[in-house]
Amino acid sequence: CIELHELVKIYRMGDQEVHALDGVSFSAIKGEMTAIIGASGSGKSTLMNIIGCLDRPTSGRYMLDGEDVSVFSDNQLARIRNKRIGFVFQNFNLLPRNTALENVEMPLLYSASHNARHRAMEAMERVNLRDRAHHEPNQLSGGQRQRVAIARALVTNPTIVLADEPTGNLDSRTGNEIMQLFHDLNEQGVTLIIVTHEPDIAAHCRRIIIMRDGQIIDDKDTSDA
Amino acid sequence: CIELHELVKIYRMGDQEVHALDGVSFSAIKGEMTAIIGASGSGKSTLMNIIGCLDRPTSGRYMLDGEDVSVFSDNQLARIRNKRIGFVFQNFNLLPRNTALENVEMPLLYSASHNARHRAMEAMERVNLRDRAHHEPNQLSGGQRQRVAIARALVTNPTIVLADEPTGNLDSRTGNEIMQLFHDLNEQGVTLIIVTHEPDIAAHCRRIIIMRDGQIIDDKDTSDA
Ligand SMILES: Nc1ncnc2c1ncn2[C@@H]1O[C@H](COP(=O)(O)OP(=O)(O)OP(=O)(O)O)[C@@H](O)[C@H]1O
Ligand SMILES: Nc1ncnc2c1ncn2[C@@H]1O[C@H](COP(=O)(O)OP(=O)(O)OP(=O)(O)O)[C@@H](O)[C@H]1O
Ligand SMILES: [Mg+2]
Ligand SMILES: [Mg+2]
Repeated sequence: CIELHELVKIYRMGDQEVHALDGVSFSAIKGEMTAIIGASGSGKSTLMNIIGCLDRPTSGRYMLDGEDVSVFSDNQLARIRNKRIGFVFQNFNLLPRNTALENVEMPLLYSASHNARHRAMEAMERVNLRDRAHHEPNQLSGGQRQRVAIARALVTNPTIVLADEPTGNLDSRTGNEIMQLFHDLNEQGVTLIIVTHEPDIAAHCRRIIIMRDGQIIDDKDTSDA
Repeated sequence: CIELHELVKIYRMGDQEVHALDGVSFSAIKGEMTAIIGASGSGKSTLMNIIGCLDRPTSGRYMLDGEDVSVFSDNQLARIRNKRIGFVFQNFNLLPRNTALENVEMPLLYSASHNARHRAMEAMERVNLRDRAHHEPNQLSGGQRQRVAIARALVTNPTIVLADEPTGNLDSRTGNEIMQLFHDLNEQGVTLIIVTHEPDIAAHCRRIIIMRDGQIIDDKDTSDA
């Protein structure tokens, strides 16, 4: 359902060029659970932002469920993001003046869902944060903010979940609870791509992609090992 | 050099109370390297903020280098923070409209240091970010922002370094480089307290403190093992 062909992303700063992605190709079929690992600055978040329709490549092609994403308008991209993709940001991107519950509810308001508040509370329960519903982000611990970001990504029941370092601020036990949650979603057919730097987390995924300097240098199905 | 006695921190939200710290006592002698681990929400960052003179406890006593911190004015606390303590924040706290180099330089400007720019560049080199000096935070990867926060904490040559999840966004190799840097500082006599959820990182520290529900439930010197 995800097909990337020779993706390039270049940032220009004055007369300098940063090649964040330097020719990335890969495909993920529906229901696959993939980990992406690689050094800091190797292009993982840049790749995730393009897959998540949050950013456009400098060149290359992205086919999502058979359609060429590059011909979509910004409005069409926003609709795809809202309907099909759940994105857990590396830096959470929570709205500072809304409560945790309001943050989780937000994606449902776009689709005029009638039971948004109830579904948001249920998502908060899935990440064990029921009793922090009315705290604002600055009244939450780092790992609690991270879990609010995860709950928000799941509340629309997306078919694709993209998680950028979802356990970076979580103790091992809470991190395992989140991975269990991701496994449950995967068993229901959700396609997952998880960026992580922790080998224990990557080990939960059958397929592991390694990035370096804007390129994919390895792409292994660990069940073949 | 750090002595905490029965620290309590209570947040009041309407008629509800959150006991973030529930009677914490411990002491660290000069030159000690301590890891603090514990579940998400157990009070680690709250404790670090009090040790770092960024926050005051609801009750309890904090003696820093023999002086009672609770009698200090806000200005005196700011001076201690600037002169003696380097703090790596869990969420980095970088100024978004300044470059990485300017962010690292900032603590030196308070003390009217004459070679601030040079020292800032040298700190950037220590975390391998020389070639990102003129990027702003939103032009950096998550792990690059984290390393800018680390460089900023070290640029004043503090005697105490408090690092809250300093490797949460770093790949294993970069994380090990940062721990090596911390070890080098420790060998020069710097006192370090590192909050981490990664057992590999905690293993670098001779002393490990475990927190749960606002209390210290274990405090071990691993060299006694
Ligand atoms: N301003 C605040 N108002 C109300 N509650 C707060 C506030 N700040 C923190 N808390 C609560 O205090 C508790 C401890 O928070 P703290 O940030 O110290 O946890 P932590 O151990 O650092 O967690 P993590 O590993 O997730 O970063 C949490 O349950 C949090 O929700
Ligand atoms: N807006 C931008 N302008 C210039 N350079 C950028 C910009 N955004 C990212 N970069 C650079 O692109 C490279 C890739 O960034 P990216 O965020 O994809 O890395 P990453 O693999 O996610 O790293 P990390 O593991 O540290 O999160 C980095 O070297 C970064 O400095
Ligand atoms: Mg990243
Ligand atoms: Mg914390």
